[in-house]
Order: sequence, then C-alpha cells, then structure tokens
Amino acid sequence: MARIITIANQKGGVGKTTTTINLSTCLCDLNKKVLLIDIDPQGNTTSGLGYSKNKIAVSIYDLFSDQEKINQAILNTSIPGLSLIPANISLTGAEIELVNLEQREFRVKSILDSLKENYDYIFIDCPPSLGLLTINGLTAANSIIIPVQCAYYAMEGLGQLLNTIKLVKDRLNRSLKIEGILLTMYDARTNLSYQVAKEIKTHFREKVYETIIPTNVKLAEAPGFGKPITLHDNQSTGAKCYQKLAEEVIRRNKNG
Amino acid sequence: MARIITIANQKGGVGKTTTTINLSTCLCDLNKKVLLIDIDPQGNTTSGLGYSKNKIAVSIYDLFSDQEKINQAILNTSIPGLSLIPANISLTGAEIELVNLEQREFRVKSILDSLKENYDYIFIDCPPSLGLLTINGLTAANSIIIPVQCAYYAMEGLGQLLNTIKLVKDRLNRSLKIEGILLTMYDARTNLSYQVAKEIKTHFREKVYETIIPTNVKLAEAPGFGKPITLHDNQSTGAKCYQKLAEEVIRRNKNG
Ligand SMILES: Nc1ncnc2c1ncn2[C@@H]1O[C@H](COP(=O)(O)OP(=O)(O)OP(=O)(O)O)[C@@H](O)[C@H]1O
Ligand SMILES: Nc1ncnc2c1ncn2[C@@H]1O[C@H](COP(=O)(O)OP(=O)(O)OP(=O)(O)O)[C@@H](O)[C@H]1O
Ligand SMILES: [Mg+2]
Ligand SMILES: [Mg+2]
Repeated sequence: MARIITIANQKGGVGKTTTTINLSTCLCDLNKKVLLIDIDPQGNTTSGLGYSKNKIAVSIYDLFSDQEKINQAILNTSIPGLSLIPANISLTGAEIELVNLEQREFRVKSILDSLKENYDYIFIDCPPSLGLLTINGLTAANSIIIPVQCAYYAMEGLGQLLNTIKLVKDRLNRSLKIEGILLTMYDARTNLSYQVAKEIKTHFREKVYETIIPTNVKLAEAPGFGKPITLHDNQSTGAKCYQKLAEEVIRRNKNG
Repeated sequence: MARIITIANQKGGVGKTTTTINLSTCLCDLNKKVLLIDIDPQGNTTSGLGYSKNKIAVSIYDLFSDQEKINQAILNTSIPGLSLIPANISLTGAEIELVNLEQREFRVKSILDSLKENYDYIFIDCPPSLGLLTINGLTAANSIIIPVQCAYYAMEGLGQLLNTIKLVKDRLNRSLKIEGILLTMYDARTNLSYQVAKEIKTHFREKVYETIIPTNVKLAEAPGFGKPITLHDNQSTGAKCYQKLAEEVIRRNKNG
C-alpha cells in the first residue's frame, strides 16, 4: 500500500517541483515504485521529466470528471519504477470550476484510492497557493513534505500553511501528518541561510530533515534537459543530497 | 493621473514582491508619488514593508465589498511618497468567494478608479497564479511588468502568461500593454543565467529592460528587517540596480 505524500508550500519558488522530481527518482534508484501526480497548472513536474504539456492526451484534470481513463493517464518515464499522471493547460481553469462541484476537495483522493496498491510511494506536486488544488493534495495525502527556502518570506509563510494543514486535518483528512520539513537553497556563504536554518530547526526540531539541499546550479539546469538530477549530473552535490534525502525518508518511514 | 502597473508572473519566487517594493521605493527617491496594492494572500509586500498582517485593520479584501473604507485602508510607509493598501489573511478565501460574484474581475479596478488622480504610479503585487486575483490585477492595470528569474521553469511559463494577458486584453481590458520584462536573479557565474537571458532578449527584444537584477543576498535580507533595499543597504548592487531600473521605467514612460 502506497504512502501518499503531498509536497506543498504556498510560497512560490521554494523547490517543491525540484524535490518532487529528484526525491522520487532517488527512491526509484533504491528499488521503490513511485507514482507522481502533477496538480500544478504550471505543469513543471510534467515538463521537468521531459513531457510537453501541449501533447498530453489525458491529464489529472480529465480524471476529475472521468476516472475511466486512469490507465491512459499514467505515463512511464525514462526512470525505471517512476510513473507520472501529468498536468496540462486545462488545469488552469480547474480551481474556478471545482468551487461549485460536489466533493470538490476529494477529487484527487478518489483517483488515488484505486491506485494505492500498485506503488510504494505516491507524490503530489502542488501549485504555490492554498486554493482548492492544494487542498485536494492535502486531503488525498497521508503526510506532507514542506520545502522551505532559506530566506525570510519562505519562513514567514509557514504559519499560514500550518493553519491550513490543521483545518484540513480537522475537517477533511484526520490522518494528515507532517512527514518532514526540508531546508532548500541553502547558501553556506550567507549569514541569512544560516539564520533561517537555525530558526526553523529550533522551532520544528525533529520534524526537520537532517539532509539540507544546498543551492546548486546543476539542479536548476536539469529541468531544461527534461531530466532528474541523477541523469543530468550524478556527481553533483544536488544529486548526492537528494540521494541522502531519499535514504532518510525511507529510514523515517521504517521507524514509523 | 497615475500609471497603473501590475507586477505578475504565475511562476513562483521570481522576484515579483522584491521588484514591487524596491522599484516603487526608488521611484519615490526620484520624487514620484506611489501607491502599492498587495493582492497576494501571502501579504509579502505588506510584511516586507514592516507591517504585521495580523494587525491590519482594513485590507484590500475589505474594499472588495465596501469602498467607503478606502481612506482607512491606505497606510503611509517610512518612505516619503510611498503608500500601501495592504493584504491580510482574509484574502486567502477571496478567490473562492469571488467566483460567484458580479463584476468579479473588476473589483480592484473599481477601487483604483477613485485613487488614480492622487499618484504618479500605482503598483499591484500579484500572487503566483493566474486565478481571479491576478486577473483582477491585469484588468485594473494600464500595463504589466513581468519579472523573469534566469532559470528554466520561469522561461517556460511565459507562454501561458502571455496567453492570459491576451485573453484579458481581448475581453476585459483593451488597453493592457506589456510595460517591460525584467530579468531577475541573474548569476554571472553560471552559464544557465547567460543562456536564459540571451533567449529572453532574442525573443522579446526591446520589451526587455536593459537593467538586469543580479542575485544579491542583501535583497533577500531586507524584508527580514521590514525595509526596502535602499534603507537596508544603499550601497549594495541590489540597491543600485533597482535605482537604475527606476530611471529606466521613467525614461520609457516619457518616450510613451
Ligand atoms: N537547490 C537548488 N539550487 C539551485 N536552484 C534550485 C534549487 N532548487 C530549485 N532550484 C531552481 O529554483 C527555481 C524554483 O524551484 P522550483 O520550481 O522547484 O520551486 P517550486 O516551489 O516548485 O516553484 P512554484 O512555486 O512555482 O511551483 C527553479 O528554477 C529551480 O530549477
Ligand atoms: N535579486 C535577488 N537576489 C537574491 N534574492 C532575491 C532576489 N530577488 C528576490 N530574492 C529573494 O528570493 C525569494 C523570492 O523573491 P520574491 O518573494 O520577491 O518573489 P515572488 O515572485 O514575489 O514570490 P511569490 O511567487 O511567492 O510571490 C525571496 O526570498 C526574496 O527575498
Ligand atoms: Mg513547482
Ligand atoms: Mg510575492
């Protein structure tokens, strides 16, 4: 039975997509079977794995109204063990359309319920907002990984995110937990990164992953080639840190 | 009569808020009178100027339903000539609430129509999405400044943004123009920044500002002190580049 983990933070550009793609790839390298769900209208997980959003026949949006097509939607990627349900441009209007629909917060959950048996992990990449798409991601998940860029605004926004998690937990998904907080874009040359990391660790203690993702241009280059970091540059610090993170995620899950 | 400029890009973390705060401050240093409007539920423009979102009495959200309070909403900042209509946490639910309201795309425009006479520039800081709040920002504006981080995903998202601008121009705001495209977080040490900047300049030509904003940690530190860059570190490259940008924005406006 898959562990469903949503990657969310309403602050933009903190490394949600980069973590979704590279953590899942490194879990596959450790023989896990992983499914990715892209519910961000930007479709960066989809394009970061080399797919053109304009050429997607069946996307997660189509499944909101017709689950029959689930098997057509699942794409195999160049990474053994990694599959994807992509996003495409039609997702842009989804938040407005979902507002007046029945079960509007449970659309993603009802799609994943029929898939859980086939994977070890299912990751959901969320858009930078606390709207209905992210709420769907939180409602469908067992737990959430929160990437936090080592900068002021990303730290400031955590309060609002934690409030939303609590609301979802109280009303829509009782079992939602925080899987972990991941510090990203850490720049060892700046005092700012040091201060933010220190404050997050003091506040969230053992919830913060020991693995910290440094700023590494290879991570920013990789999506331009439609590849995860391990295929773009396996010797880079970016690749090594996501490999370490994958091991830490497995270790934490074993210990329950 | 104010020129109303919206700062928008659905890609997260590209420098929308940083540009809103620092460009407007530098315009005030050049004796312009500027009003900022924060329509991002994150409220980063509001907190980046030193205001606590929890203590805001009247926000832009309150004005959607009651314009009588406009004068209570306008806050003076520590920068002479710079005023702010802040965001607060109640804006989070606004996108869902706006969906079923009359004139849902024109709420911000109708607020600004009564204020245009009092300022030289009005800037609107948008959330990282193409939802109803950003549509409100595009509908209220004369033109748009598009910050583009020098990285792959930010470049890839421009097509979707330009499509949305065209839709707004055709259906909601005929006079909407592109004020300019601003390259941000340029890191001269990386080939990626060089490649992205080259591609954007080739594609958008004279629409791209000559001024490029480099990666500069002082820009990321400043919001932690609730100050624009010119008050945090006036000698930094970040401050100098935004001062140059302010001069370029004025020059371009003079030439029409
Ligand atoms: N550790 C890193 N070092 C350098 N660049 C990074 C790193 N992580 C991510 N990036 C780059 O920074 C930008 C933001 O990352 P990413 O797009 O993954 O964030 P996001 O939270 O998914 O953004 P959005 O909020 O728009 O969905 C991207 O261009 C990405 O390639
Ligand atoms: N030129 C720069 N150099 C270094 N850091 C920067 C620069 N510009 C912005 N930043 C930092 O990068 C992060 C993203 O910038 P900012 O929040 O302004 O982007 P945004 O587009 O407004 O994000 P969002 O999509 O969440 O609204 C912030 O922590 C900011 O302080
Ligand atoms: Mg993303
Ligand atoms: Mg912002």
